[in-house]
Amino acid sequence: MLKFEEISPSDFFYRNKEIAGFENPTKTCYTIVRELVENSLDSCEARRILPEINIYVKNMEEMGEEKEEQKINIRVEDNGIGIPSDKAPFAFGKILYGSKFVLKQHRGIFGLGGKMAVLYGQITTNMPFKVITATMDTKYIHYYEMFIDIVKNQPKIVRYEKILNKEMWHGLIIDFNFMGNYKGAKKKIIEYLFQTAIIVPYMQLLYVDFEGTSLFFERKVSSMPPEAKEILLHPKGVDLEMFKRLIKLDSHLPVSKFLCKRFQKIGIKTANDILNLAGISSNIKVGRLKDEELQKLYSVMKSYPFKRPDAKALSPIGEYMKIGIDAMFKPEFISFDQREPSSYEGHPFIVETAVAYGGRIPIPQNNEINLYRFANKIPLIYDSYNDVSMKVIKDINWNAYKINIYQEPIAFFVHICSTKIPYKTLGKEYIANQPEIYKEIELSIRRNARNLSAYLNKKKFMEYQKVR
Amino acid sequence: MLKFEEISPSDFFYRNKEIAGFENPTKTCYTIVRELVENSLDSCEARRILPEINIYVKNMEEMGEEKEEQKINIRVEDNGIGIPSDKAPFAFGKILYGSKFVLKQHRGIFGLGGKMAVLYGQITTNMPFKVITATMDTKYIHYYEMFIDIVKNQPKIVRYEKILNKEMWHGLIIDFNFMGNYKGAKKKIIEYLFQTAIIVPYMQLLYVDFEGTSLFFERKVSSMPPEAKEILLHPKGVDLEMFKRLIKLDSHLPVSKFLCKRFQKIGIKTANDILNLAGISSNIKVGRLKDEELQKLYSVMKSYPFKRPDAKALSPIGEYMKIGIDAMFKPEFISFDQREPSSYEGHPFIVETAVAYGGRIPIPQNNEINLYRFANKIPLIYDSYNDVSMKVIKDINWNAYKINIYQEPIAFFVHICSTKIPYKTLGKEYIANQPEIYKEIELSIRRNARNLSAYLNKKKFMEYQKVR
Ligand SMILES: Nc1ncnc2c1ncn2[C@@H]1O[C@H](COP(=O)(O)OP(=O)(O)OP(=O)(O)O)[C@@H](O)[C@H]1O
Ligand SMILES: Nc1ncnc2c1ncn2[C@@H]1O[C@H](COP(=O)(O)OP(=O)(O)OP(=O)(O)O)[C@@H](O)[C@H]1O
Ligand SMILES: [Mg+2]
Ligand SMILES: [Mg+2]
Repeated sequence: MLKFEEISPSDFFYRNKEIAGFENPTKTCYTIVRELVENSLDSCEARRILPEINIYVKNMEEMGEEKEEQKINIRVEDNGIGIPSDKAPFAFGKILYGSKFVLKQHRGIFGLGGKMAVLYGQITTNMPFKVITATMDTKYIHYYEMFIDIVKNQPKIVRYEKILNKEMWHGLIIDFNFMGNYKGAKKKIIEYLFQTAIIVPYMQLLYVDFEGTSLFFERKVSSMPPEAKEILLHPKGVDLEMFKRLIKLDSHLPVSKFLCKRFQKIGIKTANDILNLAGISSNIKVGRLKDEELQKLYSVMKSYPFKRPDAKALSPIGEYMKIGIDAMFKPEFISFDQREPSSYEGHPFIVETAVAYGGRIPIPQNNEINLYRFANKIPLIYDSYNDVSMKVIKDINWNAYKINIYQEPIAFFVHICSTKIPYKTLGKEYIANQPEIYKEIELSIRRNARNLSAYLNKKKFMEYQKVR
Repeated sequence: MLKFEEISPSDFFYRNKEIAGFENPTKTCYTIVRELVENSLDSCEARRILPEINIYVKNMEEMGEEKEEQKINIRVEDNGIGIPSDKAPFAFGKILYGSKFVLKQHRGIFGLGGKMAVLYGQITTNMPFKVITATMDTKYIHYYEMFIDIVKNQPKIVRYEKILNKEMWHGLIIDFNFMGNYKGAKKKIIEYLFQTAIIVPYMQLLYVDFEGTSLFFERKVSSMPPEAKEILLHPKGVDLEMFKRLIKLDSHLPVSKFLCKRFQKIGIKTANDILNLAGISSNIKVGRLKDEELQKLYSVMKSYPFKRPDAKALSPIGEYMKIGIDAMFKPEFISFDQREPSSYEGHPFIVETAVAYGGRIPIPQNNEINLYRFANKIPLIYDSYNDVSMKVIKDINWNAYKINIYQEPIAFFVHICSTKIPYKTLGKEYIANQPEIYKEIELSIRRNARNLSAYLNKKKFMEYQKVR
């Protein structure tokens, strides 16, 4: 008799932690730092607080113990908005719980990252993790020592203290131990922090490890981009399930009002136009639509030429990409392009790319390509080969631009920002081959390629002139 | 005020379906076929039934409609053990529910695949899926038409019928519609079926699509490997969380009896040896161990030289790999190697590799490598670049063997079977860079490389002799 059972989400991710970026002690080290830094940056940006982040990595092994896998302590402190004390245990103790399931651009998306980090510490060291937090303008700082109950997917608090918040501090400190291979991960961790500092120039970050490394990324600008606003879904590409779910929330509204309320880029005029094409009266209550009417409405909306989405939920890098590339490589040429907002499955997104040439850019080795990828202002350091950006670059016929991308000092930079980045993996290593996103990256890269081609032609012509 | 919420596992996978292999309409088509075929094979192997699987793919669009994304109907029929009627709605209607969370080798592992397939159909067509099933020797066939309630993660039955099972049929039929790009996926689907037929020679499979393709893979052998047995965890690499979970199940047992009961390769002698090293009395009830005692015991077990794991839970391909490679390529040379069972994190695994040369093996293009990968008898067709096998092959210095793997007609074959394959992705595209598995693949590939090198030397020597 086969044993049928249901497992909790925490049990699922405990059993399959490779799926979340925890595949070996080296990668784990990197993933833990990444998840915690991204949480801190999201927290500061949520209220336009200039981020101040401190990261401390300590070796917890006894002196003289030089092993590949060591007991490490990590402590990340930020000055963000903290977590309300009743929510804090769940924020780190309940998998698939968080504040980022709304339609807005953040780094967080899954409700998983912070939990996986502390879970890994728990299963490798049997020690509780500490969360110390205070929200803005609150009287107390809350100190929690916890475990995750993996079978039941809920926090287990082993110690709690309420401390008077005399200095009106706000933010979050997370502190826990885990077994990891820090030496193997260090280079990539530093690369990640370095690239983050470039595209988040308003961040200040201190990084201190137990090998004597102390990095201070100072703030380069004191202004922050406008806060990303929560927005409505764009109607293009919304699937039937989401459609039906939204209808349930507003079943008493007349269908025309429902369309205006729940989607961006639909005003009363557009709504009536759509309903005309679908043969549906605009006054009928949307919850009363029959199945065939729903299908007809859905199929009309699928091919309706809606205006481009509102970008106010998005926070692109913009000109800072050029400034950052210049600081990194001092190239002789940079072409930067930011696309108009587009959307896929209802989610607005903006693609920004740059192509740079010369300066300190190295000529690629081993058939590789210098590709720097970013998503929602997170640098993606692993697995570029399968990323949609890499596919675009490899699919382009570069002969048409008279550029040999494998043998010239060229670097590509791609940033995608969206209310949902279609990551292929839960470790956020690379982005799936999503058709609309592929198209936008291709159009943007091609524009930069034309500019580079023109520059190189002109350069060759000038040199030819000199020679004559 | 930030909105904190918990989402259900079904809502999580609905929102993040790219994570599960549903990243675009082409890949989706492939993933759906894969998930259903793997479920059918698991079902037949569960009771050593010679598999008979029929797959029908129909075009549901109106005539003359040639679109890239079409409404497709898929129907997969098998003669497996079916699902008991009270469990069937949850097997396809509740995410993270299944019968494969036990310690045995199956293709299924996540409790997700079948659900994701029907979920995709539901969100793209708004139509219910059909499951028709009967278990062995039962009077009735059960017919269900269902949806998944994505918010609540439970099935919604819209129609049920009980039919007299006059012909004592057993097995399962799954039938549903989805929007997909079949033309784009066809080649990879057929490749997948073709490779499956090679390593599962006792399977009979019929595949009929709407483009006139009709493939019949006939059974090559009528004997099946022994049924995989459910086994105990191997003590090497078991983490503290699992350790504590097992203790909870047997807290009243004396610790020596607990060790013997819950782990393979621990008899009473080994148990007492371990407890001696840990300074723990063998009669103390395991639930009564203090935290420091637990840590000491765990750390002793971590470095204890246990015997290799029991392989009776595993079902390697064995000699059939050579037969299959020969049928595929007619190479002039094949070297096959099956490693002894090893384990990682308590899970036993066996690596089998082969290296073949010449015959119909093509010389690789574009810096690629001919690598065929399999895991628990599933062919892995996508994303080889990041797979642990590919890493092993690229990390080896082939000059030492005087072999140029990029310019000679060489093909590599790697099969890993385990009670848990450490997939890097939920779409089971490739395997994570897990250190113990990496080592075993490397040792096995190197053994075959030495054999190939010897053969090529001898061949060159013979040709040299002829020339003189
Ligand atoms: N440093 C922090 N400051 C404030 N809130 C935080 C911090 N870290 C985590 N949180 C809160 O805890 C929640 C859960 O964090 P977690 O990293 O597990 O998921 P997430 O960030 O929502 O998504 P993802 O899995 O993609 O990272 C967040 O949504 C946020 O509300
Ligand atoms: N064709 C089938 N015959 C018999 N049982 C089946 C069949 N298909 C699915 N099942 C049952 O339904 C359960 C759920 O299947 P599902 O594919 O969702 O998950 P899984 O196979 O357990 O894991 P994975 O997500 O890795 O495929 C299985 O564990 C099995 O018990
Ligand atoms: Mg997070
Ligand atoms: Mg399955």
